[in-house]
Amino acid sequence: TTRYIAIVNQKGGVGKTTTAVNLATALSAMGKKVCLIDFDAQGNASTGLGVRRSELKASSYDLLFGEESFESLVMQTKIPNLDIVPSSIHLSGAEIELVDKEHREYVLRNKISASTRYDYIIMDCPPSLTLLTLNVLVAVQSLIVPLQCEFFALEGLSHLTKTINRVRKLYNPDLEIQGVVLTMYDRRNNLSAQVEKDVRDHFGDIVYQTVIPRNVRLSEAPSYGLPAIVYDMKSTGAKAYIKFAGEVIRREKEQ
Amino acid sequence: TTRYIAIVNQKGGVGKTTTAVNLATALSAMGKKVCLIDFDAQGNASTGLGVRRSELKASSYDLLFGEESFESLVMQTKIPNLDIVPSSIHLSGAEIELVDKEHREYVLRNKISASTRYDYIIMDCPPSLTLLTLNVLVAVQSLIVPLQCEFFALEGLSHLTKTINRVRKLYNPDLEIQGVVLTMYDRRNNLSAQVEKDVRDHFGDIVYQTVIPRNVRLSEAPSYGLPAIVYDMKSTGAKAYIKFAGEVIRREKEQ
Ligand SMILES: Nc1ncnc2c1ncn2[C@@H]1O[C@H](COP(=O)(O)OP(=O)(O)OP(=O)(O)O)[C@@H](O)[C@H]1O
Ligand SMILES: Nc1ncnc2c1ncn2[C@@H]1O[C@H](COP(=O)(O)OP(=O)(O)OP(=O)(O)O)[C@@H](O)[C@H]1O
Ligand SMILES: [Mg+2]
Ligand SMILES: [Mg+2]
Repeated sequence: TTRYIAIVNQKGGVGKTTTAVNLATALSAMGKKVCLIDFDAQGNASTGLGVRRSELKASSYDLLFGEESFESLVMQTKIPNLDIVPSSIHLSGAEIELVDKEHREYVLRNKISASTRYDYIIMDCPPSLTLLTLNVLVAVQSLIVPLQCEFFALEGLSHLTKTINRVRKLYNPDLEIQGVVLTMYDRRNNLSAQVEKDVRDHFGDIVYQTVIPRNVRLSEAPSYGLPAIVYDMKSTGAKAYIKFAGEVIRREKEQ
Repeated sequence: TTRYIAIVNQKGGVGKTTTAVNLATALSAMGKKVCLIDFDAQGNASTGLGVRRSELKASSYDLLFGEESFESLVMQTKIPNLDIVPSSIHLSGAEIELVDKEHREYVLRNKISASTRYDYIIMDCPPSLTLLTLNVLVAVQSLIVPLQCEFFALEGLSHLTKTINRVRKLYNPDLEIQGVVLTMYDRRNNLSAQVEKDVRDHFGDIVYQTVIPRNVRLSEAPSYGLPAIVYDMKSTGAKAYIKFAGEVIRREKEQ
């Protein structure tokens, strides 16, 4: 069956999109069939995979509110084995449209099926814990939390874990945190080392061994519409994401 | 009369809170009476000014939904001339509570008055353009947009300016962009220089001359509950924010 994984953290700018795009690309490079769904109205994951907003016919907005099936909304990307359901600016109105729907937390879950032709479906989320992100948390089996090695990033964790526990209790008993991945680790300052120590003490084995370093190639790649793994495979950022994808698969096998 | 300024950008992690906290502190150090209102459920601006969540009696949630007046919700900070209305976790439910209210875009505007004992009221916003941020845009006279020197940060600008134009047309004819401030500028990579050039070409004089460099002291300061300009006044980050506050005041005088 298909593994559905959400990339979630309400704190902004922590590397959700960069993780979603590069993890999806690395998994597809290993021969897995992957689809990325971009649920952020900003559309950074779509841009990061070369989708031009002007080309858009259908989007993740239609997945939530339209009649089309998931399969009919999928587009190919330049990367073999990797498809995308791109975002659309209409998602910024999703919150207000979801509030009045019946079973408003299950809208997405009712649109996706247990098994598709994909091995992985990765969902990029916006920086918030509103009804849209809630819909994603109800629809998936697990989530990966990118955690920036900064003080403010630590602050939001307890709110996130409380929300996940609530979703598990009320809507989706299968939901689990597949892992926490440390991002933008900067060897030049003590803050990163301090945050890493705090996070590993607090979360233990849930934290992946692989740490993603701060690396400019990761932030240059989107301006070329390419994942860093394709734009500059030999960069420290790309290598870290390839190693990370390996660890994600290895851990899944062990469980 | 009081100047109301919102710090807004729906892109996450671009330095909204860091700008709100350090601008408010620099203005208060120049003898202005300042109040910061934290409208982000994450509460980073509150933490950055030393407010402990456990101490909270009242918050910006009460300003929106309670009967209390603005004056009664204000707390002192450790910084002279700088008060705060802290955030609360209940703000994460604000969206759903605002949707069904009458005149839902004017809830905040109807709670604040034209003149208070403050020279400036600075409002920190969450990384979204939902009803909560809309309420702030309707209530203020102007906004400052922190813009991270990264490719993804450029993408969101057209959506932000469209939203501002819509708010100006439908709800708040006075609303103007007071300025755009470039943040996390990294001299070590070309990306920052490229983004700066694009932004100045596109926005012209609206962009402040002062550019905030990437500086670890800015991200260390919140773990001590202090603004960087108090935590380490001689750091390049603190100096940049002091210079920035001077430019903000100078520009206001010229207009
Ligand atoms: N390891 C890294 N090293 C350097 N830059 C990075 C790294 N990871 C991400 N970035 C850059 O930092 C910025 C924030 O990352 P990204 O957009 O992926 O975060 P996000 O959590 O998806 O943000 P949002 O909350 O707005 O959705 C982007 O400009 C991105 O290119
Ligand atoms: N100039 C800077 N140099 C280094 N670090 C910075 C700088 N400005 C902000 N930071 C750090 O980068 C992170 C993001 O900044 P900040 O939290 O202020 O952004 P934000 O836009 O308020 O985020 P959010 O979208 O989550 O509200 C924080 O950990 C902060 O400490
Ligand atoms: Mg993102
Ligand atoms: Mg913030």
